[in-house]
Amino acid sequence: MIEVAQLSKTYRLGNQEVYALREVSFNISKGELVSIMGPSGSGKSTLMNLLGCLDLPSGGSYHLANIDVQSLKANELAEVRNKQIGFVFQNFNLLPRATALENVELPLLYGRIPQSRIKALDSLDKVGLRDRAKHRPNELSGGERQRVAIARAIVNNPSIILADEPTGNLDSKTGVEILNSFKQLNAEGATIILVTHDPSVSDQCPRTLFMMDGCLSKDERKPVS
Amino acid sequence: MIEVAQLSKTYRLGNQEVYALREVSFNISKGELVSIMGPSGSGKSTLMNLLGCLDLPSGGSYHLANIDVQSLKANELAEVRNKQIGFVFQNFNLLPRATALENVELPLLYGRIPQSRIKALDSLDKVGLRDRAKHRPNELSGGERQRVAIARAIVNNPSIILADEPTGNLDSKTGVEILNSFKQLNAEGATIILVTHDPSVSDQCPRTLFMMDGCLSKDERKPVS
Ligand SMILES: Nc1ncnc2c1ncn2[C@@H]1O[C@H](COP(=O)(O)OP(=O)(O)OP(=O)(O)O)[C@@H](O)[C@H]1O
Ligand SMILES: Nc1ncnc2c1ncn2[C@@H]1O[C@H](COP(=O)(O)OP(=O)(O)OP(=O)(O)O)[C@@H](O)[C@H]1O
Ligand SMILES: [Mg+2]
Ligand SMILES: [Mg+2]
Repeated sequence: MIEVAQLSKTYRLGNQEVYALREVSFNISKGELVSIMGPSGSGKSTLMNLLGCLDLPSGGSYHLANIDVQSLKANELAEVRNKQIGFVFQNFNLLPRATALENVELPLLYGRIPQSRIKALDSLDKVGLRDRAKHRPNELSGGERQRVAIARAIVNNPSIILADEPTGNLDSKTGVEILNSFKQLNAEGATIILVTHDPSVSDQCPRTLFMMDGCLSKDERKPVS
Repeated sequence: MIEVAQLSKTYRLGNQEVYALREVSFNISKGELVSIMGPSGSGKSTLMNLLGCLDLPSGGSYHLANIDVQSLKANELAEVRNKQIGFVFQNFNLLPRATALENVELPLLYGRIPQSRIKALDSLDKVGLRDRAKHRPNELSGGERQRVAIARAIVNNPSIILADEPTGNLDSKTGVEILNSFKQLNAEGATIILVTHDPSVSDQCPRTLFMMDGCLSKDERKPVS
C-alpha cells in the first residue's frame, strides 16, 4: 500500500541546509495501524507531509497503491488527497472564517459527495462536538479545534488516515475516545498512521516506527492487548 | 499574589450563551507551582486568559498583587502583561513573518530592556533551539514552535509564568527538560501556573486545580518527590 525507498527531504534556508529526512525506507501494508514516535524536530511531520502528498521529496521514491507519487500531476495529487487520504494536521489548519460544520463539510463538497451536511454533522458527533457545530475556530478550545480537524479527516471515509499528533491537546479520557474511533476505523479497513508523543497511544498500535535526526532508527512490531 | 473570587466568563454566540467559566474562586501565593487539569472544553484556557490580563471577566473579581485588575486602564494592563507576566499560549501565537530570535526578543524591545538580542539568544539556548534562531515559524517543527513560545515567555524573567499546555507537542525527554526549566525558575522565585493534560507533568506540581464544565471541581495539594 505504502512503499517508501530512500526518501529524503532537505530544506534550504539562506545558505544553510536542513536535512529533515534522510533516506528513510519502509513498507506499510493495507489495513495496518502504525505509530511514529521520535524527538521534537526528528522529521515526523516532514515524513507525514510526503506520505500525504502535500509535498514532494528531495530524493528517493514513494509509491502509494503502486503509483509513483512523483509521476502525478498537481490535479492528480489533489484527487488522491481528496479521495484516498484523510489528514489531521499537527496545527489543525482549519479555515478561520468557517464554522466547525463548514470546515468538516469541505472535503465532501470538493468531492461532490451528496448529503454533505448530514455526514459532516455525523462526523462532528463522533468526536463529541455536535453542539459546537456553529462555532468558528477562535470560538473553540484547543482540544475542540483538534477534534474538528479529526472529524474533517474522517468524514469522507478515506482508505488512509494520517494523523499528526491527534491527541496532543486532549485530556486522557477524550484522547482514549479518539483513539478508539481510530481503532474502529482500522477494524473497518482503513490504513492508519499516527504520529504521537504519547506512549499510551503508541502502545495500542501493533507497529511503531521510531525517528531520530531524520532517520528511521527502529521499526518495532509488538503484540497488542 | 493571585486572588480570584466568583470569577465567571460567558461567551455569547448568536442567541446562545456558553458558560465557559462559572464562579471560580481560589488564591495562589507568591512562589507556588500549580497545575490546572480538566477535560477538553472545561474552561482552562479561558481562566488562563483572565489570569494573564488578556481578557476581562463577565463577573466576579481578580486581584493580582493586591490590584483589582478590572480597575486598570488598557495601557496599564499592557504594562502588567509585559513586565510581570510571561504567557505561553496553547497555539503559540508567534509572529509568522519574524524569525524565532525576533519573536523571542519582542517582549524585551517593548519593555526597552537593553542587550535584548543576547538575552533572546540565551533564552532560545535554554530550550535547545540556538541553531534554529533564524527560522521562521513555518520553517520549524510543532515542538520547536512550542519551545520558541516558551523561550519568549521567560526571556524577561517575569514574576508570574502562565503556560497553557507547554509540553503538548513535545516528546517525553524534551518535555522533561522544559519542565525542569520551569522548576528551576520556580526555585528562583517565579510563581508558575501550568495547564496540562499530562499527569506526569501535574505530578511534579505540589498543587493541582481540577476544572470541570467551567467550575473548579477540586483543589488538591500533595507532597512531591
Ligand atoms: N470566543 C468563544 N465563543 C464561544 N465559545 C467559546 C469561545 N471561546 C471558547 N469557547 C467555549 O468555551 C469552552 C471553554 O473553552 P476553553 O478554551 O477555556 O477550554 P479548555 O479547557 O482550554 O479546553 P482544551 O483542553 O480543549 O484546550 C469551550 O467549550 C469552548 O467551545
Ligand atoms: N520549511 C522549513 N525550512 C527549514 N527547516 C525546516 C522547515 N520545516 C521543518 N524544518 C526543520 O526540519 C526538522 C524536522 O521538522 P519536522 O516538522 O518534521 O519535525 P517533527 O519530528 O514533526 O517535530 P515535532 O515533534 O516537534 O512536531 C526540524 O528541525 C525543523 O526545524
Ligand atoms: Mg511535527
Ligand atoms: Mg485550552
